[in-house]
Amino acid sequence: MIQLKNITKDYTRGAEKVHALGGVDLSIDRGEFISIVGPSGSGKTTLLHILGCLDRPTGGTMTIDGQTVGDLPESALVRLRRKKIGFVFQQFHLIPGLSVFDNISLPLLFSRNGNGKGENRDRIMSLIGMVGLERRARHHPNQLSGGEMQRVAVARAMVNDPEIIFADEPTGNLDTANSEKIFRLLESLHTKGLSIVMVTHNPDLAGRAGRIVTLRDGRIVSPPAGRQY
Amino acid sequence: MIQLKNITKDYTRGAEKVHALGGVDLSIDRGEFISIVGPSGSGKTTLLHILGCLDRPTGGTMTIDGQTVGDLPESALVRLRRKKIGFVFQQFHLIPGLSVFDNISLPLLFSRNGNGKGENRDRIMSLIGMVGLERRARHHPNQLSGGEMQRVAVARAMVNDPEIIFADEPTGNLDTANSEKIFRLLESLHTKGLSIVMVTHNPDLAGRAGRIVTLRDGRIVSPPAGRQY
Ligand SMILES: Nc1ncnc2c1ncn2[C@@H]1O[C@H](COP(=O)(O)OP(=O)(O)OP(=O)(O)O)[C@@H](O)[C@H]1O
Ligand SMILES: Nc1ncnc2c1ncn2[C@@H]1O[C@H](COP(=O)(O)OP(=O)(O)OP(=O)(O)O)[C@@H](O)[C@H]1O
Ligand SMILES: [Mg+2]
Ligand SMILES: [Mg+2]
Repeated sequence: MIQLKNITKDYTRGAEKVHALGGVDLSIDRGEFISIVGPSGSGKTTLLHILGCLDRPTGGTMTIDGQTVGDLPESALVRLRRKKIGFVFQQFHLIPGLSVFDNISLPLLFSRNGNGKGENRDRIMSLIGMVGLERRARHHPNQLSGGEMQRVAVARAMVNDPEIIFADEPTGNLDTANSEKIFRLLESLHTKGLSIVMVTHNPDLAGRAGRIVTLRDGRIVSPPAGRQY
Repeated sequence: MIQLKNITKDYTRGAEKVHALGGVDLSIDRGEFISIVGPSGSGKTTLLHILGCLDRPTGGTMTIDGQTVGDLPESALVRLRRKKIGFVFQQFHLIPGLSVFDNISLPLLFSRNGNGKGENRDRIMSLIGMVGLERRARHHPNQLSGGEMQRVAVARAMVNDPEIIFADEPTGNLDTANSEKIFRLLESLHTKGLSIVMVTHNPDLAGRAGRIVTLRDGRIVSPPAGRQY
């Protein structure tokens, strides 16, 4: 489904260059559930944003279903992102002026059938219930706890029925019970056929994915036997 | 040192009232290391902000070293915050236009001896080393990973030699190794005499504090035997 070959990503700051990713090879098949682990600063968010077509690599090639992404025009990438990809950001990126309900329904503006939040009301309410935010549907982001904001971000990534969900630390601000709830939500979507790529610092959750990919200093490494990273 | 009696906090949204805290009694002695745990939305951040004099309760009384905080003028509270308290925010709140070094040194503008970052350069660099950010000192927040931003927030809370540190999920965005590093940093400050109040979703770290305070629906509860929450 997604193939990365020798992917590099450099950030240039004046004279200094940060090699965030240095030659990453990775294949993700349709229907996989992958966790990406590694120390803080090892390049997980950078890798996820490239996989989710939110950022372009500095070098290397990426193909999606056989098509080279580098050759695609921006408009085709945008269409991909909107219809096929759901993304949970590490910093949530909720819209301040909108309610929880409206934040979650935002991707529907771009949905396949063009239906807005009106026709999809039941589905949005059901997602809100699944992440445990029924009593916060009308709240704005600045009226939410850290974990509540995170759960809105998770619900928003699912509302458009994507084919693949990229989740950057979806439980980092959650207690054990809520982390379990969110993880099981991802598992149930996986059972329905979605591909899931989840960055996590939680070793237990990482171990419950189908496969663990370990990053260190911008490269994929094999974890030592018996240890995640 | 800090005494809370029947502390309540309500948020009013139009006709709706959210009872974030409902009658909290809590005593924190000088030199204690306390962890606050509880489900997402249970009121931990709200409680921490009241303890750290960043927010006023709706009802109840709070005393610090015998003095009733409600009677203090805003200027006295500001002085308290700047000289005695270090705070790690759940959402970091770093200043976008400033480097890591300058972000960490910000509280020094208000320090007891009035020394700025110039005289304190060695101390700031040492803190930067302790949180593992030596190669990121000149970066700006938008050039940092989630965990790197969190570590800047931790270092900033320590730079002013506070008497008490309030840390709201200081390891939520960190891998195991970095979480351990940050926790041991807090432990070493505790050994030197600082009081530490740490909100955490990490049961292992919570268990290594001197005492665990458990919140549920805005109230303090006793955890069932053998379980944190
Ligand atoms: N300005 C506000 N208006 C209305 N409700 C609010 C406001 N701020 C917070 N709340 C609500 O108060 C409750 C407690 O919030 P708080 O941030 O203290 O929770 P928390 O225990 O820190 O949660 P988390 O673990 O997710 O960070 C939450 O349910 C939240 O929705
Ligand atoms: N715009 C930028 N300019 C310079 N360096 C950057 C920029 N963005 C990220 N970096 C650096 O690239 C490295 C990788 O960042 P990334 O966000 O991918 O890490 P991460 O593995 O997600 O970390 P964490 O677990 O802390 O979230 C980090 O060391 C970071 O400082
Ligand atoms: Mg990251
Ligand atoms: Mg909180």
